[in-house]
Amino acid sequence: KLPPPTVKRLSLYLRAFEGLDHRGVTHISSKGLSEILEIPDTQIRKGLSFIGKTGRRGKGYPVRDLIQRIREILGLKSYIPIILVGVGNLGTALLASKLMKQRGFRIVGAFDVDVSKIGKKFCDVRIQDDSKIPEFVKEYGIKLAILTTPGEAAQHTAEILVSAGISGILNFTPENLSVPPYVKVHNVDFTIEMEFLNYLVNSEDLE
Amino acid sequence: KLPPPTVKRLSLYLRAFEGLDHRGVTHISSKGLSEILEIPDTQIRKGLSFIGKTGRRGKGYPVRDLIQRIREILGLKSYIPIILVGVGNLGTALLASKLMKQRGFRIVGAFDVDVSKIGKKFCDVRIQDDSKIPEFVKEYGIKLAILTTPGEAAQHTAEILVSAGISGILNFTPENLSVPPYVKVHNVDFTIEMEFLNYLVNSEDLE
Ligand SMILES: NC(=O)c1ccc[n+]([C@@H]2O[C@H](COP(=O)([O-])OP(=O)(O)OC[C@H]3O[C@@H](n4cnc5c(N)ncnc54)[C@H](O)[C@@H]3O)[C@@H](O)[C@H]2O)c1
Ligand SMILES: NC(=O)c1ccc[n+]([C@@H]2O[C@H](COP(=O)([O-])OP(=O)(O)OC[C@H]3O[C@@H](n4cnc5c(N)ncnc54)[C@H](O)[C@@H]3O)[C@@H](O)[C@H]2O)c1
Repeated sequence: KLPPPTVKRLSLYLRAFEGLDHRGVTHISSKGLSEILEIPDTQIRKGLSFIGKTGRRGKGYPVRDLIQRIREILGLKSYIPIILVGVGNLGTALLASKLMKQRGFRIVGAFDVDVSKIGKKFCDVRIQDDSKIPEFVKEYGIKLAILTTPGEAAQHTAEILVSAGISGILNFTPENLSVPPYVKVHNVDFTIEMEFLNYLVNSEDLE
Repeated sequence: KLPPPTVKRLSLYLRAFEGLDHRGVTHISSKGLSEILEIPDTQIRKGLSFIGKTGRRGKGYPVRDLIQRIREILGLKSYIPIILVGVGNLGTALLASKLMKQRGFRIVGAFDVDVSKIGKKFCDVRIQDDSKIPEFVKEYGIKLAILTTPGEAAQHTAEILVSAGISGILNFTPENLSVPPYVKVHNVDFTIEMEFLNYLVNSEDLE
């Protein structure tokens, strides 16, 4: 299994390769990739050899080949149906985001407990009550869920998702979820990104 | 300068140490930390020796000492005033988030162009028009800004922030911002986190 930074870097390489493919570029050197991603040339070559790819002398890496290989490793398909629970400010922003759709993740179901929201349609998705989660997950074979409820509802909702058959939860709440070992939880915390930005700005000041 | 994964890992170590300090724990072994963070023991010891810290035999790492050292490296203070531009769904969720406040980042100014929002107060912050950004940034010495406008407004708004004196932008928009080299931009993209979760779930299925 690859370490998290490597997996996330592969996601970034994939975006770069897709951008090149979109512009009709068939091969790219590690130096060219290095300029696009602002990652050192050596690190790029190391990362790509890690997944069994080496550039062809004088030609570089074959773009479409790399796209296919990376998508394979990340388990990406052109259509991965997911659900979202907690249609508040954050949930709504994620529902509306085209970025996820472009990556193949389609939010096909959204759930809440607020009666003023249930039954309303948003971005082609009708909001349903949490009680509908088990039948929906079973019917559509959903494996992944986004959790954007308030912290106090997080554990309880996670348990509904787990017993419904969800295998992976993208957790935006501040709660550390308690789930069986076969369920993967990935916590998202923007403050880590804010601390990283703060570090960049501070270390610039110190130079 | 430390590589990004190392900086982000330091943020995670910091949270673990603060949690221990909160519970009155004065020392922790790398093994104990390894269990809390679910990161291998060896990686923890390597990461902490990187910042000049080694555990005391039989006692482990001194918690408060490490908290101070990591905060120093990350440039964290108990009060870092920041501003947010684009008070929509995502902006509102960030404004309301207690997590950032706990980390010392206080959103003290919020800006939008929607006349129905300007003048309204939200989470102790009064929303102002973008034209007020330069004077506000100057008056309060703001260095960091969160950008949560639609993609089409992103570059234009970034330029306002840069000329106002902002040194770092946490960019949530899908646009790649064009800024002078002394301005740091950190792009946040949840789809990278979604792809990582998808990878975890898929590689579990393959086992
Ligand atoms: N990851 C981060 O860095 C970050 C940033 C901001 C907010 N957050 C977190 O994201 C979550 C959502 O934030 P928000 O600002 O959108 O909150 P919000 O209050 O606007 O939205 C919460 C939504 O969840 C619904 N809800 C409540 N209980 C529910 C349940 N049992 N089942 C389904 N839905 C339920 C509410 O009706 C509401 O629609 C919070 O936990 C917040 O702390 C995280
Ligand atoms: N990083 C991610 O993974 C992710 C996820 C979801 C959304 N997003 C992005 O976050 C951004 C906000 O999303 P949202 O759903 O909150 O959108 P939204 O439409 O709800 O909010 C946008 C806000 O920006 C304001 N605005 C427009 N032009 C402005 C300007 N020139 N100056 C200041 N404010 C301005 C609008 O009036 C509105 O209040 C979008 O760019 C979206 O693509 C990113």
